[in-house]
Amino acid sequence: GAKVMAIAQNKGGVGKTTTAINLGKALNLMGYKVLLLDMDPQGNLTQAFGCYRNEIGEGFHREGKDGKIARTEKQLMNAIMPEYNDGLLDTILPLGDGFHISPTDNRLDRALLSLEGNPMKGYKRLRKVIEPVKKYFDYILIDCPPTLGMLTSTSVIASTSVLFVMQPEPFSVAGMENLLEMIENARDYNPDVMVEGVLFTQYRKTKLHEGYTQSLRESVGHIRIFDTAIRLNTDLPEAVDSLMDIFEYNPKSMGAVDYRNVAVELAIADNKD
Amino acid sequence: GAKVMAIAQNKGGVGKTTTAINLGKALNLMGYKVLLLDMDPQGNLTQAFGCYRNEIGEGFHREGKDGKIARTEKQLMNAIMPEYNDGLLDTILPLGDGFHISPTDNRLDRALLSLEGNPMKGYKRLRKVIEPVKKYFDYILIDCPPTLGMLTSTSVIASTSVLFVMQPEPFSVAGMENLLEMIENARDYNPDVMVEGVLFTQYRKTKLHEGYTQSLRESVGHIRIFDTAIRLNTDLPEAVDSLMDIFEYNPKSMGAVDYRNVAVELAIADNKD
Ligand SMILES: Nc1ncnc2c1ncn2[C@@H]1O[C@H](COP(=O)(O)OP(=O)(O)OP(=O)(O)O)[C@@H](O)[C@H]1O
Ligand SMILES: Nc1ncnc2c1ncn2[C@@H]1O[C@H](COP(=O)(O)OP(=O)(O)OP(=O)(O)O)[C@@H](O)[C@H]1O
Ligand SMILES: [Mg+2]
Ligand SMILES: [Mg+2]
Repeated sequence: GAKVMAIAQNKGGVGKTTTAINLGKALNLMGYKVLLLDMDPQGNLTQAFGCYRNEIGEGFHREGKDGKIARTEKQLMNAIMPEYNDGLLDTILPLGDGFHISPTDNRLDRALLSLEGNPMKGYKRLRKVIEPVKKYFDYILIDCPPTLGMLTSTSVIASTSVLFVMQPEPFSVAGMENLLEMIENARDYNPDVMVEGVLFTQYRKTKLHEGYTQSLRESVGHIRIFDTAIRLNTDLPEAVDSLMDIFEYNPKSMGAVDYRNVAVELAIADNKD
Repeated sequence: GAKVMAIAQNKGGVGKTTTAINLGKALNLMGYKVLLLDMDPQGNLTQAFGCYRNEIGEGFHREGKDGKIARTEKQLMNAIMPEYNDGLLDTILPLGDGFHISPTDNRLDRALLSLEGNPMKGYKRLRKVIEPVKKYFDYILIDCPPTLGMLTSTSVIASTSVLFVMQPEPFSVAGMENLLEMIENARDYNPDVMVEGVLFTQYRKTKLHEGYTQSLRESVGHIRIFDTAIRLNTDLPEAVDSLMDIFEYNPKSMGAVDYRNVAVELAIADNKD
């Protein structure tokens, strides 16, 4: 079954969504079957792939390269509502060969309220919903919102590991402690959840960034830090603006090179051939 | 009394906290009395000014330039708890002459739960708490978290106006619609709340950024867009790393020039002499 990885960090704007888009695509280009889950009510991951809300109802639609429009009647919010039993597959749109997404919009806040209504069940809800579809994929990546509330908690509890995306700057580094504490608490519901490691993003060769990456590499011995740092690269937001992943937009860009290297590091560590 | 301004945006990492720090300081350097409220459980604004939690209890302490340590026994979370009646002044630490902060840490999440417990009261709570102290200040700036939940709602309802901090990139621009909708809903409790305007941050002279700033200037006729854009400037995170505002860290930097210009634009619009 799939490896499930939550992409998380309490600090906003560090590059969680950009990582879900491009690490997801890089793994897919290596031949893995990848599912992306948009667990952020902002719905940025959904927007980036050109998934649009249907005029009526709660589903989404997306035009493929071939001009054909794929459509769902439900979204991720529906699947995680406590009383919904039709499963996750109803919410999934194709992004390419072996590459899918379960899209979201701000109606996810409704599911948040009902999960918070019964926290014991809420914490385990996403794990329960993901279980039946794990066999169809190699990787399931979960894009988390910039909070440590129920949406991130239920995502971490559903995961095999948590990827810390981090800008090498004071506010983002300070956020790490809160996330580690939250993962510790999540172990009550998912004792096996691991920290995948720290991925530095929006990296620039300044004394500040070199200072933080250096000191973190020395101080968190027990946590893996990816060798690859994602450099600041304007091709990345430009790709989003063009409704493309970085490999479609500019395969020779620093962003494409960096995300491909991260995917290779990840796959090697997972010992997938 | 004071003009109260919420610094808000659902999108994470756009520069809300950086704006609270440096716009606050710039206004203070112009001679205005400024109070900063940290309404984000991450507590980045509190960290940036070197305010530390007391070993015991819920207050904070901070060492001034003169080496003297100022101390409080309560924090903002206490003041906004529904049953607390001692007021905001107990939570306030001095940052300089006519410059103060009400600090926060992740215990603010406790207040969030109790405000959500009774939303009708919760929405009006911060407005009620701020009212008695408005007479001591010219500006009260509220740093909001990257969500549109109760903490941002109660802040907007307590405010004279809302400053939209925005990175000229797809995800941030998309967040504007949600914020406008939330402000519309907040008018049920505060009919006079205005949109102060849009402040572009982390601006770089790329075709993407020029495209977004240009198209926004043309499309949102009814909303003011500040003439000044805050340019991407590594002095800003470096100042945070040195526990300084940008004027202390490097008064000749682009960050200092830009934030000073925004303060002037704001004060002129407010017709304060
Ligand atoms: N390596 C990079 N180089 C340049 N720009 C980047 C990079 N990574 C992300 N960005 C841009 O920075 C902004 C923040 O990134 P992103 O939205 O992916 O972060 P996030 O952590 O998902 O934010 P949120 O906390 O709001 O969910 C976006 O506009 C994105 O396009
Ligand atoms: N103009 C700028 N130039 C360079 N770096 C900046 C600029 N503005 C902010 N930053 C840096 O970008 C990061 C995000 O800024 P900041 O934390 O102020 O945003 P925020 O909107 O408050 O984030 P959150 O949504 O997490 O509250 C920080 O590391 C900050 O130091
Ligand atoms: Mg995101
Ligand atoms: Mg902030």
